[in-house]
Amino acid sequence: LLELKGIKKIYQQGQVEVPALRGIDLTIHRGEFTSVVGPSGSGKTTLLNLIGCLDTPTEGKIFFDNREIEKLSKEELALLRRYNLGFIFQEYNLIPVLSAYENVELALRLFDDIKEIEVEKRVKNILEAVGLADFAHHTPGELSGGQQQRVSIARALVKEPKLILADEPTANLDSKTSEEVLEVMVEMNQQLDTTFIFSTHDPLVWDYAQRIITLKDGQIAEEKSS
Amino acid sequence: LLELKGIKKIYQQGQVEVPALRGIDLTIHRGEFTSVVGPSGSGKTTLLNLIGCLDTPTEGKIFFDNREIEKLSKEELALLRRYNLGFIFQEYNLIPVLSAYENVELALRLFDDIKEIEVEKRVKNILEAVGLADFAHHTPGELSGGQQQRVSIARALVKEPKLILADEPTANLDSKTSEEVLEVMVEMNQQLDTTFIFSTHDPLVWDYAQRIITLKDGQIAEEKSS
Ligand SMILES: Nc1ncnc2c1ncn2[C@@H]1O[C@H](COP(=O)(O)OP(=O)(O)OP(=O)(O)O)[C@@H](O)[C@H]1O
Ligand SMILES: Nc1ncnc2c1ncn2[C@@H]1O[C@H](COP(=O)(O)OP(=O)(O)OP(=O)(O)O)[C@@H](O)[C@H]1O
Ligand SMILES: [Mg+2]
Ligand SMILES: [Mg+2]
Repeated sequence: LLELKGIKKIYQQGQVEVPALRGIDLTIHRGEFTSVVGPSGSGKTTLLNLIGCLDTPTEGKIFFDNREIEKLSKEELALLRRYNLGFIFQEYNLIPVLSAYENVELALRLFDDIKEIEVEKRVKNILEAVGLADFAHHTPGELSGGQQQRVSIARALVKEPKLILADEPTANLDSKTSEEVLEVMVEMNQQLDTTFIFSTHDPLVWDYAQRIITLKDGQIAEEKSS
Repeated sequence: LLELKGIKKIYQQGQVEVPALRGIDLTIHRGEFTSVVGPSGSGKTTLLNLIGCLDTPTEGKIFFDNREIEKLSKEELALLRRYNLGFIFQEYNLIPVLSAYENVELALRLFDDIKEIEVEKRVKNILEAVGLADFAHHTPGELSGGQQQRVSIARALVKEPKLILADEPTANLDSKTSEEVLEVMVEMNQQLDTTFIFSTHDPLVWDYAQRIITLKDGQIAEEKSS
């Protein structure tokens, strides 16, 4: 599904160069449930942003479904992100003026071929699955940290894309709620063959991962498959 | 140091009432190292915001150093927050245009009796203690999630206030970095008698806490002292 070759990312900060990724080679197959782990600042979010086509690498190539991302036009990239990718951001990135329901519904609005009644069913089902049925009409400012995080999760899952990138999805959740959310993801992975790549510090997520990739200082230090 | 009597907080959401705290009685003594735990949405942030004088309860009284918070004037409240309280926000709340160094320094700038050279020393020391010496000149947008969180921690600690309220301070940190940050807090607690109240889902923080208060659905369900 995904192939990364020689990926480097160097942030330019005035005169200073900050190397966030120093050469990453990685292959991800369809249906994987993989976790990227590593210390704070090791490059996990940078890696997920590159795979999620939200940023471009300084060096190296990325292939999504055998298509080289760099060679895609802006329109093709937008279509790829809309239909094939779901992103759960570390900072949630919810739209403050929309309710939880509207934030999740918006992700489906961009699909022009789904009927209204089907959209409503899918949005309600996913909000219920992450435990937010009673908070559908709260805006982000009227939700707790972990509730906002779950809206961000619901918004990515409702699209049922090929690949979901989850950046620290359980950081603000207690262990029971984390398990409920992970169970929803495992079910999607098993029933729809949805590929999941997590960035996480949460040992609970490691237990669910079939494969653990350890990043240290911008490089892959270790890989383990369970 | 702190006394809460019959505290209730009901959020008004249009016509709907959302009870976040349903009657909390709590006494916190000087020098405590206490954790508030509970599921996502149970009322932890709401409780910390009330203790931190960032919000007012719907019902009940709060006493800080035997002074009733509600009876204080706006100026007295601001002075109390400036000199006696440090707050580590769940969403960090850093100032985007300022560097890590400037965000931390700003907290000390409000103290008019500290010399320039002393301010510089304290800011540098605390950034080093949380592992961010090399990132002092990055703005929040140029920092990872966990690095931003540590700036927010440094900003509260540098003030050396009587009470520090830490809302999920390790949510985006790996376990090694979490331990380093907790060690800094334990040292402040032992050397300066700084009182710490945490809100957390992180089992690692529970191990450091002398007292654990469990919130469920807006009420104290259990209290344990180790
Ligand atoms: N401004 C608001 N308007 C309406 N409801 C609110 C508002 N702020 C918070 N709430 C609700 O109050 C409840 C408690 O929220 P709070 O943020 O205190 O929870 P929490 O324990 O900190 O959760 P988390 O662990 O997810 O951060 C939640 O159910 C939330 O939806
Ligand atoms: N825009 C930027 N400019 C300069 N440096 C940056 C920028 N964005 C990130 N960095 C740096 O790149 C490194 C990697 O950041 P990244 O966000 O990928 O880490 P991370 O592994 O996700 O960390 P965390 O677990 O704390 O979220 C960090 O040291 C960070 O300071
Ligand atoms: Mg990150
Ligand atoms: Mg909270």
